[in-house]
Amino acid sequence: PPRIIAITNQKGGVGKTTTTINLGASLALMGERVLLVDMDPQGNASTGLGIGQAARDITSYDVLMGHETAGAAILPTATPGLSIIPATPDLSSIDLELAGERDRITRLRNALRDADLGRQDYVLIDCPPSLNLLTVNALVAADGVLVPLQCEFFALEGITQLLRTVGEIRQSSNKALITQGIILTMYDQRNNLTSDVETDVRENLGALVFKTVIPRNVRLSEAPSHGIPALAYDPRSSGSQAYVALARELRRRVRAR
Amino acid sequence: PPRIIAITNQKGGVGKTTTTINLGASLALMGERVLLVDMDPQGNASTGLGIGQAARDITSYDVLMGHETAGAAILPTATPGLSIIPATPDLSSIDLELAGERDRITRLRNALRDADLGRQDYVLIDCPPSLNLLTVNALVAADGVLVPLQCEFFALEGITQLLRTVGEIRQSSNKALITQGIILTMYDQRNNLTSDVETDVRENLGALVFKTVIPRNVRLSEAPSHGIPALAYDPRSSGSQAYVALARELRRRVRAR
Ligand SMILES: Nc1ncnc2c1ncn2[C@@H]1O[C@H](COP(=O)(O)OP(=O)(O)OP(=O)(O)O)[C@@H](O)[C@H]1O
Ligand SMILES: Nc1ncnc2c1ncn2[C@@H]1O[C@H](COP(=O)(O)OP(=O)(O)OP(=O)(O)O)[C@@H](O)[C@H]1O
Ligand SMILES: [Mg+2]
Ligand SMILES: [Mg+2]
Repeated sequence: PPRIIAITNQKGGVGKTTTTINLGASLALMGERVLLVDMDPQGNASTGLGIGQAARDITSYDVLMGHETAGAAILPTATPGLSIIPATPDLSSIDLELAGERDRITRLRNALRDADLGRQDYVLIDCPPSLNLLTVNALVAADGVLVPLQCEFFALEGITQLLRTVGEIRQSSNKALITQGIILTMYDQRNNLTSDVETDVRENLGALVFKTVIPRNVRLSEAPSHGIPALAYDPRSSGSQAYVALARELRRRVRAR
Repeated sequence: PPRIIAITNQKGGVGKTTTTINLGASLALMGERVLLVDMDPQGNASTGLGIGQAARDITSYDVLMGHETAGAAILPTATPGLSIIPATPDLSSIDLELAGERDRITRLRNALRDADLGRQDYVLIDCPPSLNLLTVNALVAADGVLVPLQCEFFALEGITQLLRTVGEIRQSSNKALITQGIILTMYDQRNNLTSDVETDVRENLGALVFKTVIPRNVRLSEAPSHGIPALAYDPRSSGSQAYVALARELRRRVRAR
């Protein structure tokens, strides 16, 4: 079965979607078969991979509500080996619509288990910036959690709360859940704040922090407007190269377990 | 009564908290009396103004739950004329805890109305990155909405959805609610994406877009680690000066109505 990884951080704008798209594309480039699940009502991962609104016929909302199977919602992308379950804004009413359901936190886990994902090597789940029912569904479905951490002061503040929530989910609903790692993003070595955050995080969280860091690189933020990953937009850019290195490091970490 | 402004955008990391803190401090510097309301479970606005966890005894959570009055939750900050109702992570359970309450969307409006805020000129509400019950409470309580818009492609995508939600709240629950304006943030004139976004937004949203733009400026992201606004940390920085200009433009727009 595929390795299921939730990419999450309740702090906004830290690079969750950028990591989901470009780590996914890098793994696909290396021959892995990767399914992305867009669980963010903004649908940025879907847009960043060129899925127009009209093509979002069957979405992650339909899967969570039980209207469709996960298999029926899978769309190919322009990147060979990379597919996606797209998202639309109606996801934001999930907290209310499933409020009374006993299985409300295991909807995604069960949908992915029931789908025939044997052909997939990785499933990456892009989460919204909150610790709500959508993120909890991702954490319950996942084998591991990847935490993009922007090298900024506010981003550091939320890490303890996030790791505590991961621990709570592991105890209550998903014994297999591990913290796959923390990825430093928008890393700018000219900026003191970057080195302050890096020192702080590596001292306190040690081996959890990936060696690979993702530099601030404008090509990463330009690629989504063309609906393709940075690897397709500008393969030699520092951003693309960093995500390829991250994909290699992730594969090593997953295989070493 | 004070002018109540919700600072909101469901896209994460666009500068909502940075705008709330520094616009508030700039207005206070100009002699206005300003109350901030931190409605984000991350509590970044509280931290950015030096409110330690121990001091967050009575919070916006207590006010929404009806345990305390808004007046009892107000704390002074180191900036004269600027006070705050702080936030803690328990805010994130509000959706569930108030799910059955008929008045769940008017809790903040009623609490601010009942408090003696006659001495305040402005109330600025910092919202979390979502369109959940916390943000709806802010929109129902507010006279106007300020939308920080990061000059990036993904940030542009959510604007239509946000303005539609503001329109729905105006029709259903708060007839007085207007869009106070859109503020371009992290503006970097060396970056093509910035000018693309600016052109697009000014063409489509015209007079709604403030003339003042907030430049990308590292002093804005350094100040929060010292628990003070950028105006206190580095008053001559381009970031501080931009927020002072924004405060002047906002006052002009409010008085012109
Ligand atoms: N390493 C990077 N260098 C430059 N820009 C980046 C980088 N990573 C992400 N960005 C840009 O920064 C913005 C925030 O990134 P992104 O949207 O991926 O974060 P997010 O955590 O998914 O946000 P949200 O919390 O709203 O879901 C985007 O406009 C993106 O293009
Ligand atoms: N103009 C700017 N120049 C440089 N850095 C900035 C600027 N505005 C904000 N920042 C930094 O960018 C990050 C995101 O800003 P901020 O936290 O204010 O956004 P937000 O919209 O409140 O995020 P969230 O969605 O998590 O609430 C912060 O680390 C902040 O210090
Ligand atoms: Mg995202
Ligand atoms: Mg914020």
